[in-house]
This record gives sequence, C-alpha cells and structure tokens, in this order.
Amino acid sequence: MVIVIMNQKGGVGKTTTAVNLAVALKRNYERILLVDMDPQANAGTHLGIRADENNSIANVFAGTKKIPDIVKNAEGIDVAPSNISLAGIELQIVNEIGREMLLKDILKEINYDVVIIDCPPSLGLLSVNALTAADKVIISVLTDYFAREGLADFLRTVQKVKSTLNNKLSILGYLATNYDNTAISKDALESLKSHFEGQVFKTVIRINTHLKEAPGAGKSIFAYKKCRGYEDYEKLGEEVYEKIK
Amino acid sequence: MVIVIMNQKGGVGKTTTAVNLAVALKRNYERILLVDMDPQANAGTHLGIRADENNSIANVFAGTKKIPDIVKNAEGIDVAPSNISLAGIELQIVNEIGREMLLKDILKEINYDVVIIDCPPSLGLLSVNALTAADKVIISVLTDYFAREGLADFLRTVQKVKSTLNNKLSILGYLATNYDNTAISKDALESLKSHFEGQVFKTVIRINTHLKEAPGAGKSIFAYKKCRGYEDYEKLGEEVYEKIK
Ligand SMILES: Nc1ncnc2c1ncn2[C@@H]1O[C@H](COP(=O)(O)OP(=O)(O)OP(=O)(O)O)[C@@H](O)[C@H]1O
Ligand SMILES: Nc1ncnc2c1ncn2[C@@H]1O[C@H](COP(=O)(O)OP(=O)(O)OP(=O)(O)O)[C@@H](O)[C@H]1O
Ligand SMILES: [Mg+2]
Ligand SMILES: [Mg+2]
Repeated sequence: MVIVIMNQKGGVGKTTTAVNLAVALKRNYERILLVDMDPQANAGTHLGIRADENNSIANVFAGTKKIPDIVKNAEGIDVAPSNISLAGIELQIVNEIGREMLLKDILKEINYDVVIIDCPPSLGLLSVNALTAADKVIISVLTDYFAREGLADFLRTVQKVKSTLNNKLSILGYLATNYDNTAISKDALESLKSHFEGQVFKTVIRINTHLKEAPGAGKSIFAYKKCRGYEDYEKLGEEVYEKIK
Repeated sequence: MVIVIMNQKGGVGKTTTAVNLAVALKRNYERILLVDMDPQANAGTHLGIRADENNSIANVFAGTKKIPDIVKNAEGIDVAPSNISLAGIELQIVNEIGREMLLKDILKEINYDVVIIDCPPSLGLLSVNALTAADKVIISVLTDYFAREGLADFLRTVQKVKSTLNNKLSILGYLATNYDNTAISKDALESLKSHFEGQVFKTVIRINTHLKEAPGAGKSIFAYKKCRGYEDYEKLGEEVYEKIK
C-alpha cells in the first residue's frame, strides 16, 4: 500500500504528517518505508537522517543505487532520504520516455507493508511520479484563508494521472492541520467539510509547538513528547489503518 | 528597482511579505508593481484579485498580452496576477533559447519605481526568471527548526544566476517571520544572525493572527487592522526604503 502526502501549497504540514503517520502505522504494520521525494529533504532531517551525495533517492533515479543501498532506519521505520540533487533529476528526466513511471518501477523491486511518500510543494514531475506510484493520496490542508485555494488544480492533476497513468489512484482523505480554534480555522474546516463531503478525516491535527520542536531533536512526535500532537497523530494512524486494512 | 521575495521552503511568509511590503512602500514611492510568479496565485488572491484565463502573467509569457493589459489595481498598487496556467508555461519554456531571460525582457518594457515579485516554493525556471530580472533578493525565513535548511542550496542558485545571467543581483537581507518568542523561534533567529552576519533585517515579523485573516478580507494588513502585523510590516517598509533609496 503506497500512500502519498501532497498539496502544492507550501508549509501545510506534509512532512510533519508523512513522518508522524509513518511512525504511527508501525503499531499495525511490520515493514514501513518513508520515501522523501522533496529535494529540500525535510522528511529525512526530521528524523535526524541526512543523505550524502551518493546515497539518496536521486542516485536511485539516476540508476547508480537501489533503495536497499540508501535506506536508513529510525524509530523502527526505513527511510529513503533525498537531497538537493533530486531537483537536478527533475530537470534531467523532462525528455525521458516513461518519465512519470520511474518511481513506480523503483518501488516494484521492494517489499514493504506500507510506503509513505513525502512530496515537494509543487505539481511538477517529482510529484507526478509519486502519484503514478501511489494507491492512495492524503491531502494535507492548512486551516487558513488559502486552505481551499489550489485544491481544484490539484484535483485536476490527480484526475489526469488517474485516467492516463495510474487508474488505481484514489483519495484517502483531506487532513486539516494547524487547527487553532480561531474563526479563520473554523471557517476553513467547515468549508473543507462542505466541499469535500465525507472525504475529510475525522482526526484534525491541532496547532502544537511540540510538533515544531520534534524535528529539532531529530524525532517523530512519538519519540519526543506526549502532547496534543502525539494524540492527534496517534488518532490519525488509527483512522488511516481502519481505512486501508 | 526590482525586489524578489524568495525561499524554496513552503509556507514561510513569502506572499504575506510580498503583498504587505509592496503596500508599505507606497508611502515612499509613486508607482509600485506586484508581480505574482507563483502558479498558486496567492499574491493576487490576498488582495482580492483573481486573473481569468486570458489575463494573467502566463499570457504575457505566452506573448499574447502585455503587462498593462493584465494589471489590476488594489490599495494604490498595480498587481500583475498569475493563475495555474503559469505552471504549464514553466514546462513549455524548458527548451526555449534564453528561457531564463523572459521576465527580464517583459519588465524592460514597463516603468515602475519598485517592482516586487512573489515566487513559488521551488528553484525551478519561474524562480530563476525572477532572479534574472531582479536587483535585490529578500529571503523570507520561518523561525522554526527547518529555518536554515535549504538556504545553502538557495545561495548556490543565487550565485549561479549572478555569475552567468545577472551580475547586478545581490541579497537585500534575510527576513525572520512568524516569530513567536518560543525557544525554537529564538534559536532559529540567533542561528540566522550568526550565519548571515549583518544581513538579517532588524525588523522581525512576529506571529499575528490578523496577518492570517487579512487575505480572507482581500486586503493588505494596512487596510485590514492596526496590530502587530501592521507595525512590523510598516517597520520593514521603512528599513527596506533606507536600504534601497
Ligand atoms: N500541527 C502543527 N502545529 C504546529 N506547527 C506545525 C504543525 N504542523 C506543522 N507545523 C510546523 O509548520 C512548519 C511547516 O510544516 P511542514 O514542514 O510539515 O510543511 P510542508 O507542507 O511539508 O512544507 P513544504 O511545503 O516546504 O514541504 C514546520 O515548522 C512544522 O514544524
Ligand atoms: N507573521 C505571521 N503570523 C501569522 N501567520 C502568518 C504570518 N506570516 C504568514 N502567515 C500565514 O502563514 C501561511 C503561509 O504564509 P504565506 O502564504 O505568506 O507563505 P508562502 O511562503 O508564500 O507560502 P508558499 O510557499 O505556498 O508560497 C498563511 O496562512 C499566512 O497567512
Ligand atoms: Mg515538506
Ligand atoms: Mg506564497
């Protein structure tokens, strides 16, 4: 089961969700892989993992390494880290035949119960590769004024990928993040629920400073501190498990 | 004077800074243009401006319109709005000769005292076009654990543009945003100041819910409410004016 965490809007909690959901699912699954498809490489950094020049997902795309060569382990999950050279890969593959299927082929060779993919804030070829390789998509949505901005464009891209490259792709749900009980947050959540009826996760990730601090300690929220963020991502893990089992 | 607001990290306050700084500079300059180079088009939306299919910056890149045809006015500044078709333009221009100079040539034909350019969260061709057209760069940095992540990659890109495409390009400063007095924010600000000595703006943009609400009203912070965000961006406007006059 391959789950992609996406939204081309920046800073909406994609990496925070990818890392903490991957660790939360460890309660129900044996083998979990977190793949970082963002050249900013925040998913790896969040768990204290930095890939050197020759051991990142970019090298796997370049064909010089395989996933098992580059994988590192943290808190019981495997992590395929990225680094900035992945941005170079995106420009290089523009004219390659089958350029959207590269990640799908890479993941065919490995065997995990669940693969979680963190994406960059864009709808470029790296994100399209992730959608083509995916079974499910979780859309991380910041509960602010811009919350629903761009979701129509995002859905058009998902539809295009589904109809031409990957017909098994479907939306697992919309996840509201950074919820802070203000009028703007409440409006954003309400408008999300009314526009995407039945597709919004019951679990809402509340704003919580410890979620911001955990990456500084190189840990998921579960290894960092028992707090609102820990409860919310634990609940999300359960809700996702119920939907995919 | 062309100023670009950049950082490939998402959600760090680029659009909030671009919009509020453009309006703040109205106090010292007559003619100000805000150009939205992000296909998410948040800069326009922030001021209640949405470009239709035929009247966005994408049409100017496609050569079917000029800047004066698409410009709208809000709070005394001109805005060249974007829309999602700009993402298509980025893929189309990949093989064009002089693909990095397109925006520079577009801005040659118009006459403003200050042009502010909002960028997408990436270092792709749209951002490179903005750097090539720019005199100065302001780097918006969220004061969290990831604050300095990616800045080395960003600086490499700036150096490359400066040495091959635009030798007048220089850094105006690093702007700390979403500062909230927690240990993580303080650490981030201290580490920014020690790494980029003398290049960090004295003005720090504090976290302020009204900055989140203003886009919902289609207004800059100056037209929305007198508050911390108003004071901070007013101060930034003065500091930027002192540096560029
Ligand atoms: N629920 C939350 N409460 C408080 N802070 C949060 C929460 N979720 C995320 N953050 C913080 O917000 C910032 C952005 O989050 P994150 O990096 O996960 O977003 P992203 O969508 O992955 O960003 P990008 O678009 O750059 O990849 C980080 O500092 C993170 O720690
Ligand atoms: N100082 C602040 N206090 C509170 N909220 C803020 C502040 N600055 C920005 N925000 C909010 O944070 C969110 C992200 O800000 P913004 O859209 O300006 O970032 P960005 O860097 O332009 O994002 P992207 O990478 O997607 O273009 C928005 O909801 C915005 O209102
Ligand atoms: Mg991220
Ligand atoms: Mg923006």
